[in-house]
Amino acid sequence: MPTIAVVNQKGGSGKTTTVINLGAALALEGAKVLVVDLDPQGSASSWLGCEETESDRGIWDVLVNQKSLRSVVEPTPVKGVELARFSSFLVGLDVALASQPGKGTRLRDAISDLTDPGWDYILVDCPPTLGMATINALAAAERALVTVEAHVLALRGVAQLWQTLETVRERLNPSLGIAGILICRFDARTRHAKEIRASLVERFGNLVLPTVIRENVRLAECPSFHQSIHQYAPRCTGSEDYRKLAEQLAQKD
Amino acid sequence: MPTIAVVNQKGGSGKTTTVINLGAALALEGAKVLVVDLDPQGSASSWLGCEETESDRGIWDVLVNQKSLRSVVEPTPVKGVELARFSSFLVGLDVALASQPGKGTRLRDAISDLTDPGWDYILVDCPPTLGMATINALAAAERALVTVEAHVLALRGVAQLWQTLETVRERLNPSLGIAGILICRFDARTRHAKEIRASLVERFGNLVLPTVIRENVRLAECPSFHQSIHQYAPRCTGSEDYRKLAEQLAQKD
Ligand SMILES: Nc1ncnc2c1ncn2[C@@H]1O[C@H](COP(=O)(O)OP(=O)(O)OP(=O)(O)O)[C@@H](O)[C@H]1O
Ligand SMILES: Nc1ncnc2c1ncn2[C@@H]1O[C@H](COP(=O)(O)OP(=O)(O)OP(=O)(O)O)[C@@H](O)[C@H]1O
Ligand SMILES: [Mg+2]
Ligand SMILES: [Mg+2]
Repeated sequence: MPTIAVVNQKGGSGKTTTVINLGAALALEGAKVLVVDLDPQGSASSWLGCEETESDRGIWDVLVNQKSLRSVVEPTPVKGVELARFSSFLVGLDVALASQPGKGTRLRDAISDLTDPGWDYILVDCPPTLGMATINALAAAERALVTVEAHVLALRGVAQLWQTLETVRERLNPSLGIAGILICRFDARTRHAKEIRASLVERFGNLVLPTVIRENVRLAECPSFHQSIHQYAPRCTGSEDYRKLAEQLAQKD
Repeated sequence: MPTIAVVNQKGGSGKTTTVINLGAALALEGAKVLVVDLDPQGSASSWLGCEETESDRGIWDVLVNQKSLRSVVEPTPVKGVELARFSSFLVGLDVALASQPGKGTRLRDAISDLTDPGWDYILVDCPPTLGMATINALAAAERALVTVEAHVLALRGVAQLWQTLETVRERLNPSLGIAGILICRFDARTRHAKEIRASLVERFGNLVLPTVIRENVRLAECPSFHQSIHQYAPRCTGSEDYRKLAEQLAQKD
């Protein structure tokens, strides 16, 4: 069951927008998708209409108290997509796990403990840091999908991330692959975006996915309606781009 | 000596772009500005051409080993602006400070220890988290400047941040004020941006600064040249907006 970690410690690179809309596009093709929200901001959870409750701590209990993953999964308004909800407690995850055994593989253990998973894909939305949430996601993943905005400030993050991927491969997950580098919020009208895309291709070759996600305000609007882009505006470029991406990633499986 | 913490745990909200270009605009008016880079990504440091070195850990040594602030300050290519450089070690700051006394006020102590500071402003660039780096910045600041992109996904972060500001005010810094909510990457062509701005004004009133920073690709280009927007493209809207912001914030002092 392919688990994809959507990562980049650079903030605002398009991680949450990709998890929700790629997940929904895979579901349109008939796949069953689980979204795991590891971000203390809870953008993915709130997009899917699932706010935190007083009593249960969602994915936090799975990582810190080794509760079963299935016990925190809930349905969402996006057909074919289920969610393991965030908790604002995740802001203290690094300290909570600091002296715990197996702190880097809690999510992987929870996934492998599932007797009959029932999902075709697990997409993990990561926070904009390289702390224990992102480490757990990378240790559990078959592949990392790196989202990047085509701006020079974003290039630095990709180089730093590569070192982290290498470290996780050496210590926790030797088979961690790369699904690709996904350029988000691409504005083809600007020379700058084209130059940055060219320098990513020069440096990372065909790891840079041929599909880019174009800047499209519909993608910024749809979270308020707790819908994926395919429900909200199925004929816009945002929907087209994420459906193309889903086709591409599904082929690689 | 006014210290302003530029904060928002939502990634990509415009924190680094604001610290560098606001700082440079204040310097154009004759002020001496210190930029403190608390982000393990080091975007502000790399923008200013100051990469980390093998031997010294920049601001990390100030927060964790209580080294003097002045000992880590270096010049930058932007006239009137000096820098306390980041360190990639900052990624582990929460764990490093977890059991240390006064962990929330290390930066404030370092600033108050300065005999003759010599700066008119200290601008602190925060990472996209609500961990110990942001707590230290808020505990040291007279005012918090909250950067926001005018997208619905960003609204949630502002509400969460407000709770953190309240907690810091109660426990660490009773006089923490708000410099304002600064809308960044504003694209007036979209209805969505106008709607989000209106809902921010409805909720936060005149805390929303009248100056907005318009989307302008020049702002995304200038980091590659280690220049502020005022050096790179002094007649573009990005430079105009940040100079207007500087005038506005300087008046409030
Ligand atoms: N292709 C796109 N076109 C227009 N807006 C987009 C696009 N992709 C993302 N956005 C918007 O850009 C902002 C950043 O995207 P998003 O929040 O998904 O990034 P992120 O990497 O998850 O951020 P964080 O680091 O805070 O978790 C959001 O306001 C989102 O609505
Ligand atoms: N007004 C603007 N017009 C165009 N691009 C902008 C503008 N402000 C910021 N950007 C670009 O948007 C991206 C996010 O901005 P920036 O990195 O300053 O935000 P941040 O809050 O510091 O991000 P992080 O959460 O990763 O620290 C960057 O690629 C930057 O170049
Ligand atoms: Mg996100
Ligand atoms: Mg930044």
